[in-house]
Amino acid sequence: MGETIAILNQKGGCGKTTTAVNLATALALIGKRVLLIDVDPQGNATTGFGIEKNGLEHTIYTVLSEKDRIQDVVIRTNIEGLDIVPSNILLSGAEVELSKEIGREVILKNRMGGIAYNYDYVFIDVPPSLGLLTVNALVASDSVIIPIQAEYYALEGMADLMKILTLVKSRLDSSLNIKGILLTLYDKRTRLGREVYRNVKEYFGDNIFKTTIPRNVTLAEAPSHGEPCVVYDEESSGAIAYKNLAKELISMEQDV
Amino acid sequence: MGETIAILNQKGGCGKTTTAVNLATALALIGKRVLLIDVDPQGNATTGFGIEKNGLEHTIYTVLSEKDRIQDVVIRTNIEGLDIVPSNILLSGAEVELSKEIGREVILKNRMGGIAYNYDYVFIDVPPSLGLLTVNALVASDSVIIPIQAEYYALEGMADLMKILTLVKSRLDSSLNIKGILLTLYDKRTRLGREVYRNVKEYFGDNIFKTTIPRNVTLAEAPSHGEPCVVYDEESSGAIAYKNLAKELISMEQDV
Ligand SMILES: Nc1ncnc2c1ncn2[C@@H]1O[C@H](COP(=O)(O)OP(=O)(O)OP(=O)(O)O)[C@@H](O)[C@H]1O
Ligand SMILES: Nc1ncnc2c1ncn2[C@@H]1O[C@H](COP(=O)(O)OP(=O)(O)OP(=O)(O)O)[C@@H](O)[C@H]1O
Ligand SMILES: [Mg+2]
Ligand SMILES: [Mg+2]
Repeated sequence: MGETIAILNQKGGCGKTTTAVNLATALALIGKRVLLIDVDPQGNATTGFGIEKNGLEHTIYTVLSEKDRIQDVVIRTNIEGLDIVPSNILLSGAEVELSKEIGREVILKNRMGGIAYNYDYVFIDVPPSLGLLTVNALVASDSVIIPIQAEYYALEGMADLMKILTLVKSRLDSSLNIKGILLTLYDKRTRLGREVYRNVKEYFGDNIFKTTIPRNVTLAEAPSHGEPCVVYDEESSGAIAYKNLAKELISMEQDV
Repeated sequence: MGETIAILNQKGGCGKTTTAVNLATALALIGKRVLLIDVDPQGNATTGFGIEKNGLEHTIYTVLSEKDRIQDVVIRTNIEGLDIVPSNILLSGAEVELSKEIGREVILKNRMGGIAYNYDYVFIDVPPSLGLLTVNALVASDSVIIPIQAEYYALEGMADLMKILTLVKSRLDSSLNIKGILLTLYDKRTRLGREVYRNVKEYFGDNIFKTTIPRNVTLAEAPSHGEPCVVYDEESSGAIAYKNLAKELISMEQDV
């Protein structure tokens, strides 16, 4: 059964979607079967593969509201071995609608059923919040990757994030663990970047990926071409970094 | 009566807080009386002034939940003429609690009372979402400034953002208007930056501020020193840009 990994950080714009899209793609390119579930009403992960999300009738929203089974909503991306459950703005009603439901935090887990048996990895891209959609993603996941932008405000949110993880584990009887911390938009030449790195190291110890993601404009351009950067420009520093991250992730499985 | 301006964009990390903090400060330095209301549970605007937010008992949350009056929660910042209503993680319970209330979208407006009479400008920093806290900020505001990071994903969110503005105006009888679009993290040397600028210009026409905000690491460093960048390093390109924006904003008032 594939491991389900949520890409988590309530801080905006720290590279969750860019990580979900490029890490999922890099793993598929090495031959892994990968599913990416877009649980953000912004639908940026969906767009990152050139999928026109606005007219879609069958999305993560119709799965959560029990109009569709998840397997009927899965779309093949143009990357061999990589599937996606798409999202769009229809999902933004979900938090309020779901909040009245019994078992409102386990809805995604239940609707996923056994889908992880069809894949080596399932990634979940979440919105910049610690609200109900994010909690659903955490309950449905085995582990989390936490992208941290190497800047000051990124550090601030860490304590709140850790509190939510602890609450999900203790109250909802989950064995959720941190797969790793990923330094993103990391420029080791700046004092700010190095200082944040040091702070993160103190806070999380060895749980930091050796791979760090540099700022590389190609990562930001690729969505406008409808392709993940690791495919659009495989020689770019951003593509190389995410391919290294994929290898590092796979090597962690083998130690287990 | 001062104008109340929300800094709005559901896309994460596009510079809402950095704009709220530095624009408010630049106006105070020119002699305006300014209030900044932090309506984000992340509390980044509060931290941007070196305020220790975690222990605070009197915050925007206690105002919205009617435990405190807003005037009793206002704190002087270390900038002459600039006050703040602080926020912290306690606010993250608010969206769910408030969602059950009658008049749940007008709570902030009601709790602000006549406070705008004490200031020339009131700014509201909002979270990266189009949820209830953001809607409250919009209902309480006269206008919005929309920071747009000059990258592809920023364009995607525009249609959804405009839809929410239209709904707030029509259903909640508001005269909310767009003060201006602010290009942030803008590097005109990159093709991506120029392309996004062109797209934004097509979409919004002349409603774009002439001032644009460049990427400047000092803007990201300043919070770690507990000061807005326009005070911490007034010669930096980031400080100069926000001071120009303040002048541009004031010149717009005089045309009215
Ligand atoms: N390493 C990088 N180099 C250059 N640009 C990047 C990098 N990582 C992300 N970006 C760009 O920065 C912006 C924010 O990234 P992204 O959307 O992946 O973050 P996010 O955490 O998913 O944001 P949100 O909180 O809104 O979901 C996007 O325009 C993206 O293309
Ligand atoms: N012009 C700039 N140059 C360099 N860094 C910047 C600039 N503007 C913002 N930053 C940095 O980028 C990150 C995101 O900015 P900021 O927190 O202001 O965005 P935001 O829209 O308020 O994010 P959120 O959606 O999480 O509320 C922060 O680390 C900030 O210090
Ligand atoms: Mg995202
Ligand atoms: Mg902010």
